[in-house]
Amino acid sequence: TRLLAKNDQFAQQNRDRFQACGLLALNFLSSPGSGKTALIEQTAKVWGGGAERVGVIVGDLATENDAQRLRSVGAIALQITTGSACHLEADMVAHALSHLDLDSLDLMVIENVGNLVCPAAYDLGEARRAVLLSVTEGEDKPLKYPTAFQSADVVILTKMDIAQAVGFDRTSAIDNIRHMAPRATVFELSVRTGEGIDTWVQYLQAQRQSIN
Amino acid sequence: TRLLAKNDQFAQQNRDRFQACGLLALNFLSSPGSGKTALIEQTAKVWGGGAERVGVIVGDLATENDAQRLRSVGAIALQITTGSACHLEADMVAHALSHLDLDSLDLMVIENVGNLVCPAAYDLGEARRAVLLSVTEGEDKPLKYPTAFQSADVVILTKMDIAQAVGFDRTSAIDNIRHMAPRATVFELSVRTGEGIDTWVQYLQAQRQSIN
Ligand SMILES: Nc1nc2c(ncn2[C@@H]2O[C@H](COP(=O)(O)OP(=O)(O)OP(=O)(O)O)[C@@H](O)[C@H]2O)c(=O)[nH]1
Ligand SMILES: Nc1nc2c(ncn2[C@@H]2O[C@H](COP(=O)(O)OP(=O)(O)OP(=O)(O)O)[C@@H](O)[C@H]2O)c(=O)[nH]1
Ligand SMILES: [Mg+2]
Ligand SMILES: [Mg+2]
Ligand SMILES: [Zn+2]
Ligand SMILES: [Zn+2]
Repeated sequence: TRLLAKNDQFAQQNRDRFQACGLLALNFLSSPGSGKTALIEQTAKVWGGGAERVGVIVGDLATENDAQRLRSVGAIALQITTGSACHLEADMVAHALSHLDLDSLDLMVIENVGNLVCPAAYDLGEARRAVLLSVTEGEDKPLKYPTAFQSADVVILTKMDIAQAVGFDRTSAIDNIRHMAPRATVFELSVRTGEGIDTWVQYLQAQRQSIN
Repeated sequence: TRLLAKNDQFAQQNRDRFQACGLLALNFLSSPGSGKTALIEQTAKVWGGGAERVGVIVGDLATENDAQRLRSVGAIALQITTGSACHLEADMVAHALSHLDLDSLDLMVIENVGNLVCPAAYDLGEARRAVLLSVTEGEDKPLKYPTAFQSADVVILTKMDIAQAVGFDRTSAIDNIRHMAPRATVFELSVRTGEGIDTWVQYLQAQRQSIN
């Protein structure tokens, strides 16, 4: 709890910085391979004002793969390789921010380490926390990973293009999400087909207006 | 490290117990929703001698869902709900073993908490550690989650039935697995179609012979 108090100090510092720069900051949490990087890539590609207005801080145990993917669509991406830490903490984000020119950005996405457990406990200073769940993972995941889903402001159902192929039970998934995160805004989308992407981007633009 | 030394004491105790009972013990690690429970269900259903010879210890943050699924195919399943712990530890497994009649079992599967990071560091006393990777998660996951894959005795590619639908690059995935786990035995299977299940079960039966 002492460590969490320390984390929260850095989180508030980050939050203040984002607000001072009129920057909408998101924290993306999900299992490995749910499509976080793919969605951030797509968001940057269609962002009014251009991909270079989208900053990304990506956490992974190893590799620069995600940051490289994001740079190749024109986003400003900084990779944090944690070695063994299974989640990002606010002090890591604070340090990363010092390497970025925040005034040149509209949107900051923090892609957390792929993990539906540990990242949930750490406020990074984000304005909105999005938990992603792909249609391939199983409808009961919101019940089985409560801390993540209970902490969500937004829940994003990803890979909707293969929902039918895997026999996805949408009603059951949405019920479980509503049960764990009754006040969360839910999006259903596919990076592959583009379904739901406009709705998602419009939401981000509206959020950005309201923080400014 | 002191905590890990304590874990390893319990792990060795578990390992000794398994060997004394001629019981093949497996530790299943993967992301949430990669198909651990589904594969254990299927393994139990086709196990020579019957599902009731298969014991399972399942770890989850919350719910009894996985243990219930396993019981409904006739396996002997014990659920550990960890609350917040993001991985199973050897002492939890030791405690669970005290509730099971090990002499009545041939196979013990420990289904770890869905998490490709933290569980890797904890020896539970298993004879074989299997890391599961579904074709939907992305071919670079073995590189991005090194501790899990480097610790694997077995790597199982799951959900092969939808490999084509998601454009799975099998060569790239296998290369990455070989890079991180050169001595691991690799299986490719689908619970949905049954592809590769016989090969997997034959491997288990052979492993069980060799520990007896
Ligand atoms: N069918 C389909 N596949 C998708 C979609 N979005 C992403 N994928 C695939 O899902 C896999 C994982 O995508 P990533 O973007 O790497 O997922 P991630 O959540 O960033 O993974 P980590 O950062 O390792 O936790 C890749 O093979 C993607 O091509 C989608 O909308 N539809
Ligand atoms: N298409 C297809 N889907 C599968 C297969 N195996 C499992 N699934 C589906 O994948 C989803 C997750 O399966 P689970 O068995 O719950 O996965 P898990 O790894 O035990 O999940 P956690 O215990 O929560 O980490 C479910 O919707 C399953 O029906 C398969 O071989 N093919
Ligand atoms: Mg990623
Ligand atoms: Mg399971
Ligand atoms: Zn952690
Ligand atoms: Zn952990």
